[in-house]
Amino acid sequence: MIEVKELSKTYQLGKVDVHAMIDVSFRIDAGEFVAVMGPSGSGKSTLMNLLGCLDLPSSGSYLLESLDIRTLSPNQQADVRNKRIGFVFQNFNLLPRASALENVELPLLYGRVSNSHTIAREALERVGLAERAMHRPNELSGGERQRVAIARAIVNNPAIVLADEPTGNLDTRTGIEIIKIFSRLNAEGTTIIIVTHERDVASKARRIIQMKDGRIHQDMLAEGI
Amino acid sequence: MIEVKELSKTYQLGKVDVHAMIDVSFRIDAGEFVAVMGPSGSGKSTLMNLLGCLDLPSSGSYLLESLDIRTLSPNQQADVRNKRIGFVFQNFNLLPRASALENVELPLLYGRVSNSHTIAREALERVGLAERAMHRPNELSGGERQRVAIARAIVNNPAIVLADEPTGNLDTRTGIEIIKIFSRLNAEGTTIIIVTHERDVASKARRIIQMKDGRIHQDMLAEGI
Ligand SMILES: Nc1ncnc2c1ncn2[C@@H]1O[C@H](COP(=O)(O)OP(=O)(O)OP(=O)(O)O)[C@@H](O)[C@H]1O
Ligand SMILES: Nc1ncnc2c1ncn2[C@@H]1O[C@H](COP(=O)(O)OP(=O)(O)OP(=O)(O)O)[C@@H](O)[C@H]1O
Ligand SMILES: [Mg+2]
Ligand SMILES: [Mg+2]
Repeated sequence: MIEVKELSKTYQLGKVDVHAMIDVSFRIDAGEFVAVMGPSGSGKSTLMNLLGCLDLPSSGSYLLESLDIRTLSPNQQADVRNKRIGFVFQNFNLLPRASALENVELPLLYGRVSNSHTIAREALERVGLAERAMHRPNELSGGERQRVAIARAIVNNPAIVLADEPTGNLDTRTGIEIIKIFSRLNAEGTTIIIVTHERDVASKARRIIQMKDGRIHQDMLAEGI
Repeated sequence: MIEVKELSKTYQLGKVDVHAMIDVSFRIDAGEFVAVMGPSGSGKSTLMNLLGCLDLPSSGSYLLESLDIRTLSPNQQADVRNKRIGFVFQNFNLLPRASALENVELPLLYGRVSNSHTIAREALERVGLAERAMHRPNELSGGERQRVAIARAIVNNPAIVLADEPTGNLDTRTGIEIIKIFSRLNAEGTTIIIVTHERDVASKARRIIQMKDGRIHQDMLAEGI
């Protein structure tokens, strides 16, 4: 499903090299539920952006369903992203001038799915935002924006959901509702990779990858954590 | 210190009225440490924006250190904000084209404090970001941006710190470091009001105000919570 080998990402900032990710290797099979944890600045979002084909590595290889991502053209990468991957950004990344409903509908329009309005509305209902469908992002609370981003990530029934800190702005009860959605999707076969710093979210995963200073510090099955 | 009476905020959205906050009344004395909790969308940020003089209520009164905020001109409100209040925004609200150091330095320049460069650098060190001073917000991780916003809020030694979900993007250990900073400021006499959904953050407060559907649901001293 997902196989990364010695994947690295270095940012050049003026004369300084920032090694955000160094020699990351692992394999994730279809249907796994993986939590990625680690200190602030340890490289979790950098890893998620690479797995989501939103950024290219500085070195190393990334095979997604046996496709070598580096051989794909930008259009082909966009196609993989739209058809196979649902991405929940740490900063939500919503279109500011579109309503919650239009934001959620976007992946369906890109993929030319019919009946997109109804499907988008159902995804908003699932995250508890039926009453906020016409609000724009700046007319929503922080946690409501986060939930619009979650609805948009799952609306197209992706094979893989990559969620970067999806409950950071949610109260415990709303957070539990969201994790139930991910658990149900996983029970139906969706691969879930979720960055979190919250123990009770990580406890739903069956495997925990710990990052530290840009490297994998630990990669363990979740029993006994 | 802070006294609000029947404070309400209603947003007009097309033909619909959204009652984000309804008849909120309480008093917070100087030196208190208060946690504000409640479900996503319950009115916490709306309350914080009103207390931080960033927005005007639809009705009700707000006395800050016996000053009726509604009688102040916009310039006087900006002056109160800069001199008395440190605000940590839920979405950080950093200047995108300024470095971390320049963002933290801004309140000192506004207040014409000399030696602002050194003071700003110390605040960044306190939140663990000495090595990221020259990075712009889009060259920082989510939790690093959040910590820049925290450093900016405390740099001017405000009488009151209003922090809206300051640990939502931080791992547990980094979050504990941040809460220690707030506890130390509170021990020195700073009034702290913090929105959080994390139990271990709220446990450091001595009083918890629970919101629900725009109203105060419970306002209790923290023993026994
Ligand atoms: N500009 C606006 N126009 C219309 N409705 C708004 C606006 N801003 C906020 N709201 C609504 O007011 C309600 C309260 O918002 P608020 O941001 O105060 O909630 P919150 O308690 O901070 O939530 P969260 O924990 O998700 O951050 C929400 O349901 C939101 O949709
Ligand atoms: N565009 C960039 N230019 C330079 N440095 C960057 C850039 N983006 C990220 N970094 C640095 O790379 C490191 C890893 O960032 P990343 O966003 O992956 O961390 P993270 O684990 O997601 O942290 P958090 O938990 O705070 O969100 C950080 O120290 C950050 O400062
Ligand atoms: Mg991150
Ligand atoms: Mg809020």
